[in-house]
Amino acid sequence: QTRVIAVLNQKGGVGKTTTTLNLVHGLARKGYDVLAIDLDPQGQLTSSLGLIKRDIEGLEKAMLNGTPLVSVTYPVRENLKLVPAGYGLTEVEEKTEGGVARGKLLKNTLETIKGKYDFILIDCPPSSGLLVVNALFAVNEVVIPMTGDYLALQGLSHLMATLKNFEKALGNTYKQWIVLGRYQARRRLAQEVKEKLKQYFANSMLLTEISESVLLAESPSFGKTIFEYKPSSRSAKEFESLVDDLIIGRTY
Amino acid sequence: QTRVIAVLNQKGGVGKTTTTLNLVHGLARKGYDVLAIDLDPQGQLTSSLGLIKRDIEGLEKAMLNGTPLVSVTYPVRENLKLVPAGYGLTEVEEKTEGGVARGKLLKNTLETIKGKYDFILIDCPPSSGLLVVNALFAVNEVVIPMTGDYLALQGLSHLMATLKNFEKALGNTYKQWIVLGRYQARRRLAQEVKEKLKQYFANSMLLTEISESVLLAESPSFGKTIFEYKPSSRSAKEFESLVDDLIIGRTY
Ligand SMILES: Nc1ncnc2c1ncn2[C@@H]1O[C@H](COP(=O)(O)OP(=O)(O)OP(=O)(O)O)[C@@H](O)[C@H]1O
Ligand SMILES: Nc1ncnc2c1ncn2[C@@H]1O[C@H](COP(=O)(O)OP(=O)(O)OP(=O)(O)O)[C@@H](O)[C@H]1O
Ligand SMILES: [Mg+2]
Ligand SMILES: [Mg+2]
Repeated sequence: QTRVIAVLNQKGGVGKTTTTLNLVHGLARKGYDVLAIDLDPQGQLTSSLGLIKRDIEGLEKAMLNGTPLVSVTYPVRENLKLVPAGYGLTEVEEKTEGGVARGKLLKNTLETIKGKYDFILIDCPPSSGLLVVNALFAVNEVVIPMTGDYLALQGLSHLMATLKNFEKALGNTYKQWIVLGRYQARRRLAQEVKEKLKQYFANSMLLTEISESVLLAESPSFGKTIFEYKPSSRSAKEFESLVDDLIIGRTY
Repeated sequence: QTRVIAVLNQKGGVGKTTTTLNLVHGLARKGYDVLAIDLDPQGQLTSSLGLIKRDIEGLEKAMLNGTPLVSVTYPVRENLKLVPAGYGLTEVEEKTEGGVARGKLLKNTLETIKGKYDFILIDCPPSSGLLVVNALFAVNEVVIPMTGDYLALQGLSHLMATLKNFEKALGNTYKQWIVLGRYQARRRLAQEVKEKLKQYFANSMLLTEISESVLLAESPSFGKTIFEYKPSSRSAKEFESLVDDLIIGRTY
């Protein structure tokens, strides 16, 4: 049974790509078969894993042109494959024909690889448009990166409303996992946000928080995950622990 | 002659809202007549200026329903008015009819208030969709908030390509102002990014950088700008100086 998970938050810069990058590699290192999907036209997950975006065909070929997903799937690490974001991914958002079917393009292409992986993680763009709608049709679980900021907390209530609407329309519910990242334990604001999260979302908050660390901002520039860049760092240990949280569903 | 400026970057969380919030108030405090426009369905500029989004009609009424812009314009500070983001703003992105005219909805509604303000600043969402296309049709200048991170630098080259395409299609050029924010002078990565920016974009980089400070993340929770929240802070002085940079076009 494949766990299909969208990493999403319409609030920008909260760590969606950084979280996806290090979770997919963390899971692969434990021996799970993992597929990472870059659903963001910015293509930052693709480049952070070391692929050059301009030279490859990507996910939009499978979503729009019927190309088999396997032919735009690239092995990037042991037990880890990636479906990159190609240049044409923005065209999915501009699709005006097709009604509801426009929202099921990703779901349909993922049907073709059913059961092939243990985990599929999808890095989403900072929006609520058609690409994110495609992710929400295709998954059962969502990982929600958050930061210890007021505007991120406000963005979270916006996201929760979006998820509720979707659950009503689809008639199913998402398992939600909140990840507190870029955390600065000495900041009062961050502590207040964390308290609020524990108060309202305790059952959804994964136990491990990811501390603010420049190492996490540096590793993508080398096309490396934190496990390759600084394997004995605190950041690598935190992501190792977060991977365990996600596997067993360890929350507050 | 009104200066009409979009604050944009499809990279999320780089400080678009924080920059717009404090620039519009900084300009108004110097006696300029300023209009702020919240073009982001998240409505964070609206709430940061102290308005409760759910109770008001917003920009989409003027863009989609022909409501006069003045009737969705609210005075929020001395010399500063705001056109808030209402709940229906996402509907603009979903508009499928109308071809190119869909991109000119904002430009057309701004024609009705021509010459009424000294500055108009538009806070944009983290995307390249129809809302941002509307901003690019409506303005002559763009303020581009950046952070000292590798992924933000990568996002900038994506944005520059978008701007070039737009300039070709429109047959005009945008005056570009880059603002380096959330700056941590002691981080080597931040210094490297700053060097790169100075190397490639010296004529576009406004002189004042905005340091990382929790005060800037706290002020929106009180519906206050930095000038109201901590008037004698370093952050307030930095924004005071950035306002001068923008007025006179002071770059590296
Ligand atoms: N724990 C951390 N410590 C320090 N920097 C971090 C951390 N997590 C993420 N970053 C940095 O913060 C910035 C935003 O993170 P990231 O790009 O992963 O967010 P995102 O939500 O994917 O952004 P977008 O909304 O643009 O897709 C990046 O420059 C990243 O390197
Ligand atoms: N100089 C700064 N120091 C500390 N925090 C900052 C600074 N500038 C912005 N922030 C915080 O960083 C986060 C991102 O900033 P902001 O929301 O303004 O970015 P944005 O580009 O508007 O995001 P989005 O892409 O979601 O619209 C916010 O929580 C904000 O409070
Ligand atoms: Mg991202
Ligand atoms: Mg914003």
